[in-house]
Amino acid sequence: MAYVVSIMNQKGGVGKTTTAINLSSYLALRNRKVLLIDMDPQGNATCGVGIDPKNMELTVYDTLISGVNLIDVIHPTSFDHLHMVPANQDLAGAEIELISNVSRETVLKEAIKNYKDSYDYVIIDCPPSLGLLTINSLVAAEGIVIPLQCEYFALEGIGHMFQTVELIRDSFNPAIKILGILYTMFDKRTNLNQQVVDEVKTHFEGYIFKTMIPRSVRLSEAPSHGLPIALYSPESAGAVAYQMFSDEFISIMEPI
Amino acid sequence: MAYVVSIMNQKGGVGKTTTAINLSSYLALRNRKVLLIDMDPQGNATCGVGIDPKNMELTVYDTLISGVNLIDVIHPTSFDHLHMVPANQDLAGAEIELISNVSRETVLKEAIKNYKDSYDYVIIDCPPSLGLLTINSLVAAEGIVIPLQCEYFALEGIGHMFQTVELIRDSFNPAIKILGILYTMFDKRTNLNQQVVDEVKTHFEGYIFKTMIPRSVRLSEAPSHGLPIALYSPESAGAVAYQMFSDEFISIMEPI
Ligand SMILES: Nc1ncnc2c1ncn2[C@@H]1O[C@H](COP(=O)(O)OP(=O)(O)OP(=O)(O)O)[C@@H](O)[C@H]1O
Ligand SMILES: Nc1ncnc2c1ncn2[C@@H]1O[C@H](COP(=O)(O)OP(=O)(O)OP(=O)(O)O)[C@@H](O)[C@H]1O
Ligand SMILES: [Mg+2]
Ligand SMILES: [Mg+2]
Repeated sequence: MAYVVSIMNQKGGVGKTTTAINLSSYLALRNRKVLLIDMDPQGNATCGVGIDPKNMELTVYDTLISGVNLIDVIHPTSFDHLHMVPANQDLAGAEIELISNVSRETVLKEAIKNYKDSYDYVIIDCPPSLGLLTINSLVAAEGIVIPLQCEYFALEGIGHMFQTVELIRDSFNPAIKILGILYTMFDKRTNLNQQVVDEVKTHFEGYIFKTMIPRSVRLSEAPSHGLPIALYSPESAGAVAYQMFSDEFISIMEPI
Repeated sequence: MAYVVSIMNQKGGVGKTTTAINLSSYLALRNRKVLLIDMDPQGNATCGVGIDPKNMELTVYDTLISGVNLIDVIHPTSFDHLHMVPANQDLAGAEIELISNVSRETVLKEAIKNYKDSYDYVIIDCPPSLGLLTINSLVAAEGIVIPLQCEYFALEGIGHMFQTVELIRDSFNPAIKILGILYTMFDKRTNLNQQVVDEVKTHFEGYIFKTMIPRSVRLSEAPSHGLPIALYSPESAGAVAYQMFSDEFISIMEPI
């Protein structure tokens, strides 16, 4: 039975998509069966694994709005154990169209329900907002990973995200749990980065992954080749860090 | 009569808020009267000029949803000629609440209408999405500045943004114009950055500002002090670049 994880942060550009793609691909390399769902109209996770969002006949939009079966929108990727549900800009209209749906918060959860037996993990990449697409992802999830760029604006928003998760837990999904905060684009030469890390530690001790993802140019180059870092530059600092993170993730999810 | 500019990009973390704050403050230093409107529920532009979003009684939300007069939500800042309309997380609910409003796309435009005579420029900071908050900002605007991080995912989204502006021009706002694409966080040592710049030039020649904003740590430190770069570190590379950008902006807006 798959464990569903949402990669979310209202702040933009903090490494949500990069984390979703690379966690998924290292889990697949460790023989876990993974379904990656792109819930962002930008379709970055989709093109980051080499699928062209513009060419898609059916995407997650069709599942959410027209009730198309999830199995009909699942695509294989360059990894054996990694399947993908793509997104494209059609999804931007879904937030407005979902409003009038009585069960507007649980549509994704219902769509995934029958397929949890075919995977070990479902990873959901969220857009940078707290609208209905992100709400759907949180209601469908059991665990949440919060990528955090170690900068001031990103720090400001964490408290509010914890409150939002609290609200979701109380009204829709009692099982939801924050697995942790993952520091991304960390540059140890920058004072600000270290100050933010210290600040987060004082307020959110116990919610922080041990692995820190360094700033690594290879990570930002990989998507232009449609490849996860594991295939694009497996020896780079970014690849090593995401490999460590997926091992840490497995040790938490699958304690021996 | 104020000229209204929206700083927008669906992609997250590309420097929209940093551009909105620093363009506004250098225009104010050049004695233009500026109103900065924060249309992002994160409230980053608000705290970036030293106002605490959590302490606000009235914000842009109250203007959009409860019809509170704009004059009652305008706050002074540390600059003589810079006023601010703050935002906080209440705004996240506005997208859903605006849906049932017959004139849901023009609410901001109507709210600004009576105050355009008191300012030379109105600068609007948009959230990282194409939802109703951004649509309202585009309908209210005459010009658009698109900050662009020189990375692959940011590049992917530009075409779609031009299409969105086209749609707004055809249905709501015939006067709207893309003033230009502003390269942000540019690092000339990174091949990817240069590749993206070359790619943008081939497709969007004529829409690109001459000024490029370099990656500069001082720019990311300034918000934690609640100060625009002009007050935090006026000699830094980031400050010099935003000063040049505001001069380029003035030369376009106010040709001699
Ligand atoms: N550790 C890293 N080192 C260097 N660059 C990175 C790193 N992680 C991500 N990037 C780059 O930074 C940019 C932002 O990352 P990404 O798109 O994954 O963030 P996001 O949170 O998904 O953004 P959005 O809010 O728009 O969905 C991308 O261009 C990405 O390639
Ligand atoms: N030129 C620059 N050099 C270094 N850091 C920068 C630069 N411009 C912005 N930053 C930092 O990068 C991060 C993203 O910038 P900013 O928040 O302005 O982007 P945004 O597009 O407004 O993000 P969002 O999509 O969340 O609204 C911030 O932490 C900011 O301080
Ligand atoms: Mg993303
Ligand atoms: Mg912003």
